[in-house]
Amino acid sequence: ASRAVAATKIYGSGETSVRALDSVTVSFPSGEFTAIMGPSGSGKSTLLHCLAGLDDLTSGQVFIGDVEVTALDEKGKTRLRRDQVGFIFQSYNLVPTLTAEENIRLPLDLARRDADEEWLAKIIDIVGLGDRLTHRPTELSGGQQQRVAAARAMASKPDIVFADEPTGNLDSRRGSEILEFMRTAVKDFGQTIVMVTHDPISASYSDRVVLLADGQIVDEVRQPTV
Amino acid sequence: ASRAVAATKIYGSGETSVRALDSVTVSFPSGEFTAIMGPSGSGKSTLLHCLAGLDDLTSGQVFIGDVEVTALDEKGKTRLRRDQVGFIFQSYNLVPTLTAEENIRLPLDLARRDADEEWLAKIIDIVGLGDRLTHRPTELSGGQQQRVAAARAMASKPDIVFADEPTGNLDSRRGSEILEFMRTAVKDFGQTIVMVTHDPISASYSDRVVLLADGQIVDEVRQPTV
Ligand SMILES: Nc1ncnc2c1ncn2[C@@H]1O[C@H](COP(=O)(O)OP(=O)(O)OP(=O)(O)O)[C@@H](O)[C@H]1O
Ligand SMILES: Nc1ncnc2c1ncn2[C@@H]1O[C@H](COP(=O)(O)OP(=O)(O)OP(=O)(O)O)[C@@H](O)[C@H]1O
Ligand SMILES: [Mg+2]
Ligand SMILES: [Mg+2]
Repeated sequence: ASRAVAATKIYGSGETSVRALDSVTVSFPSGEFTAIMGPSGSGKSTLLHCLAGLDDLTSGQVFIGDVEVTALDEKGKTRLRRDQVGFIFQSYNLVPTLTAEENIRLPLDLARRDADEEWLAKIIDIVGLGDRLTHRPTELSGGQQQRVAAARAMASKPDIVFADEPTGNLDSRRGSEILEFMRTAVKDFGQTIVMVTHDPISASYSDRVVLLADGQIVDEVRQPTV
Repeated sequence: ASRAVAATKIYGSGETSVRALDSVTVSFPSGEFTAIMGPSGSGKSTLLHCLAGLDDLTSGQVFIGDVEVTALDEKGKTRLRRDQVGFIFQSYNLVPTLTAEENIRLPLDLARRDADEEWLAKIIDIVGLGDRLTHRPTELSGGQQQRVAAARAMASKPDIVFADEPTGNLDSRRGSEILEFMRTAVKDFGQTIVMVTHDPISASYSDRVVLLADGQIVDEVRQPTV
């Protein structure tokens, strides 16, 4: 589970300051698949980064489970993310010098945890990267890079996965296979998923949609249908 | 106008070689808006890069207007792109040290051409970046960066625009405004646009859709409707 309490994030100061998050209070219950939608620039990526402790709030609090992320130091946040969080970045953030497979296994290596090889094989199969595993990011298509990022986030079977527009560069068949897998991970393994998306069809895989505009939560829809 | 004749592109060699384009012959008539669709990894970005002379073919030819791109040297290709081509990259390729506005004006500066200030103001208005112009890419949201890339490609009013998934990170309203503007540029100014997209709704703005799979053209649809 994860939640934000009166979370505010202001970039810059004075005349050019941007209120990216404006006193956002929202919770993402354990074992639920929540989608976050809203216009470009409305604060979705900022919210996700702050929830995962990748960015600091100007004021307010963020929790993962019972741990107050905003009260941890850098070391504490790094350890928390390593042990409990998977993150799919909007711009992937793959390591250019590692192969696709090395990128996917990286969270396990960093946490010095053994891979659940069966789980890993399943993820790699779902994202359909079989024959591209030995290639580096520059030798992969945009959608293949996005799939590496998705597989990496799921590799260590984290308690919570934050996904920033995970299907934006995928054709609808690939995208739905990955979303279906995420839905299964939530229903069968109790994983918590918080996914930012612009696509209403992707959002329909979630249990609930939260709508953001100008850094504020403006609406919520339970069990959306398309 | 642009066309490819028996265009083949093979990455690597031997056992690990990838036939990204397999004898592709296709033309993109002047003053038309053509969409290219196909599964992730099917060769769409490769085709676009080869059409613009950003990447070399293994065999076959590519033309922009009557000029055979594949027969030019690096200097010739650079000059051709500078004077006639706009390109929206799947990963944007913005200059991190320049502001949004400087990035948008870059093609004009490189071509030492005066901006059509009215056209530029119109583009900036359509892509909705008004208050973010003085910010650098790292201070922009994913969708805002994509919009800077789109504005930059249109800034010099090029004869032909190659757009690689230009609306993937945009909400549907923003996306449709940009697509509507592109459609107007084609109808009113005779611009040629070749757009890769995964989204059927985006494809419906085009005059014709070309379908790619495993590096080959497999189908074509005139005036698609959704
Ligand atoms: N430098 C490279 N070396 C080896 N293989 C490459 C290289 N660049 C691309 N490829 C491969 O060529 C194939 C086509 O890539 P391309 O980027 O054209 O696909 P695409 O249709 O644009 O996919 P997407 O929809 O995911 O963006 C892919 O299988 C990709 O892995
Ligand atoms: N480092 C920064 N400095 C200044 N402003 C920033 C910075 N990072 C983000 N912003 C601004 O904060 C606002 C919210 O950005 P954010 O990335 O959260 O939007 P988003 O909802 O994810 O948009 P998109 O759908 O385009 O990805 C935007 O207006 C953006 O320009
Ligand atoms: Mg974002
Ligand atoms: Mg591509």
